[in-house]
Amino acid sequence: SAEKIIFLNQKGGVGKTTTAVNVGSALAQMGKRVLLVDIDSQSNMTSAVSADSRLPGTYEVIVGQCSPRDACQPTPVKNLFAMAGNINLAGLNIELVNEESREFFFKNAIAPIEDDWDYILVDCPPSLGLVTMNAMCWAKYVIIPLQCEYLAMEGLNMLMRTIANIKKSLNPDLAILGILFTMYSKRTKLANDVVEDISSFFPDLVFKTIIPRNVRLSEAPSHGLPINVYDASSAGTKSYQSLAEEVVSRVRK
Amino acid sequence: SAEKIIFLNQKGGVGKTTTAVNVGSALAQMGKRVLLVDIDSQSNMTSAVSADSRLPGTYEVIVGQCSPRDACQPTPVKNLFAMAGNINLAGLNIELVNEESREFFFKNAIAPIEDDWDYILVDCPPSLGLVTMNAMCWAKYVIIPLQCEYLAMEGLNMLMRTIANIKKSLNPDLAILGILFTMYSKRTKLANDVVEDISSFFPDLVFKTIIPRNVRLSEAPSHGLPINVYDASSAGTKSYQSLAEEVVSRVRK
Ligand SMILES: Nc1ncnc2c1ncn2[C@@H]1O[C@H](COP(=O)(O)OP(=O)(O)OP(=O)(O)O)[C@@H](O)[C@H]1O
Ligand SMILES: Nc1ncnc2c1ncn2[C@@H]1O[C@H](COP(=O)(O)OP(=O)(O)OP(=O)(O)O)[C@@H](O)[C@H]1O
Ligand SMILES: [Mg+2]
Ligand SMILES: [Mg+2]
Repeated sequence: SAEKIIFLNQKGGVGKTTTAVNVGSALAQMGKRVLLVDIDSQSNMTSAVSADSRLPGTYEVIVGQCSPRDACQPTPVKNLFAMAGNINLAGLNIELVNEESREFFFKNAIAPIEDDWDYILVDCPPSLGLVTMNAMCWAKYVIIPLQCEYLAMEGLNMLMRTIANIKKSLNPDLAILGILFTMYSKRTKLANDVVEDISSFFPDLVFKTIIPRNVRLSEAPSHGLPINVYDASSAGTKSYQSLAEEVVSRVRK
Repeated sequence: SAEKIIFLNQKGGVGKTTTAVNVGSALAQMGKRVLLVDIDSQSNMTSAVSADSRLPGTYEVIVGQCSPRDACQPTPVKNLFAMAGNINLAGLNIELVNEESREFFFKNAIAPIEDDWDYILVDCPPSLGLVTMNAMCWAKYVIIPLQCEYLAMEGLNMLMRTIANIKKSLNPDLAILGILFTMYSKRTKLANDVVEDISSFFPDLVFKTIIPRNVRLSEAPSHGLPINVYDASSAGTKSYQSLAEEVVSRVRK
């Protein structure tokens, strides 16, 4: 059955989508069968892999209008498929709020296809609302992308508490696979301070791989391509490949 | 009565908070009486001006537990006050969903103090949910911070459509004061492409001021200070001062 990973941080713009797409593509390049699931109504992940957000996607699967199998679209990368996000996901918080088991709609809907994949990676929106709860109640592993900036640090404690609460009350299997520093620029004192502080608080959680600030990583989505296709020799490609190897070794433990 | 401005973009991490805080502080430095209102449950704006998110704030005012006057806290900057955000704002989407006039709670709650200020600036979360709707149904002006990156552009069309819809159905006074390019790095081809494209689509909306990527701007919040206090001579201070002057001249038209 698939390894189930979510990319989670309620802070905006910290690299969740960029990480989901490029870890997924690096894993696919290693020969893993990977499904990327976009659960963000802004559907950045969807366009970053040239998937079509007008076709039935994650929302339609969650509310039972489309079978999960039919919502898996191919991407430019062999072994990499995508379930599209669309604007309907924005209404889900309110649609589901009075439902029995409202946090388990995604888990139940995706169960039939979990054996078809080696990895299922879910890209979350910048919020801890009901949609993200659905992802957290399904997942086994959480990867927390963390921008090397002060404002990004503020939310980390709250995020850790939320994960602990979900683990206690709704999903005992949930575990933090790791904290990933993103958009790191080595000549910046603030970035180095952030890396040092977080590494000292959470020495076992922090990934060895640090993703550098790299303009090719921000260009790739405009071409609908993961970084390893857009620019195979870039620093962005190398670092996400190294991260994918760390992910593989951590899920095996 | 106060000029009523919101900092709006559903995309995360594009500089809404940094812009709200530093435009507010620059206006205060010009002698304007400025109230910063944090309507984001992550309360980044609150800590960026050393305000206390444990005191009654925007949530308590919205639900009528605290008078708006009592929720205005002083900041390190003369003439600059802040209404704090806190985690209770996260539940508001659901709390208000069945209320009569659910989009007008903020407008009604803040009305009593609008004559006390020259400017009221509201920092929004990265979403278009009910909390942000409350800000949009109260505001006169919208400032859209836009990161010079492809993924940030994707949401702009949807945001413009949402503003147009609100203007038509719920708040005819709503107007876009301008689009602001943030985190611009001039040697990046992508940044220049983004500025060119958006400027050609919306020539009258784009501010002349462009905020450069500037590490001092990302350090300032960790000291609880706006940029003009933290580092008065930095490029960040100069650009937000120039933006504040453009804002003053545009609201006068
Ligand atoms: N290492 C990097 N170097 C340069 N740019 C990057 C890097 N990682 C991400 N970006 C860019 O930064 C912006 C934010 O990244 P991204 O969209 O992945 O964050 P996010 O956490 O998914 O945001 P949101 O919370 O809005 O979903 C995007 O424009 C992206 O292309
Ligand atoms: N011009 C700039 N130069 C360098 N860093 C910046 C600049 N503007 C903002 N930042 C940093 O980028 C990050 C995102 O900025 P900010 O928090 O203001 O965005 P936001 O739109 O309010 O995010 P959210 O959607 O999560 O509320 C912060 O760490 C901030 O300090
Ligand atoms: Mg994203
Ligand atoms: Mg913010």
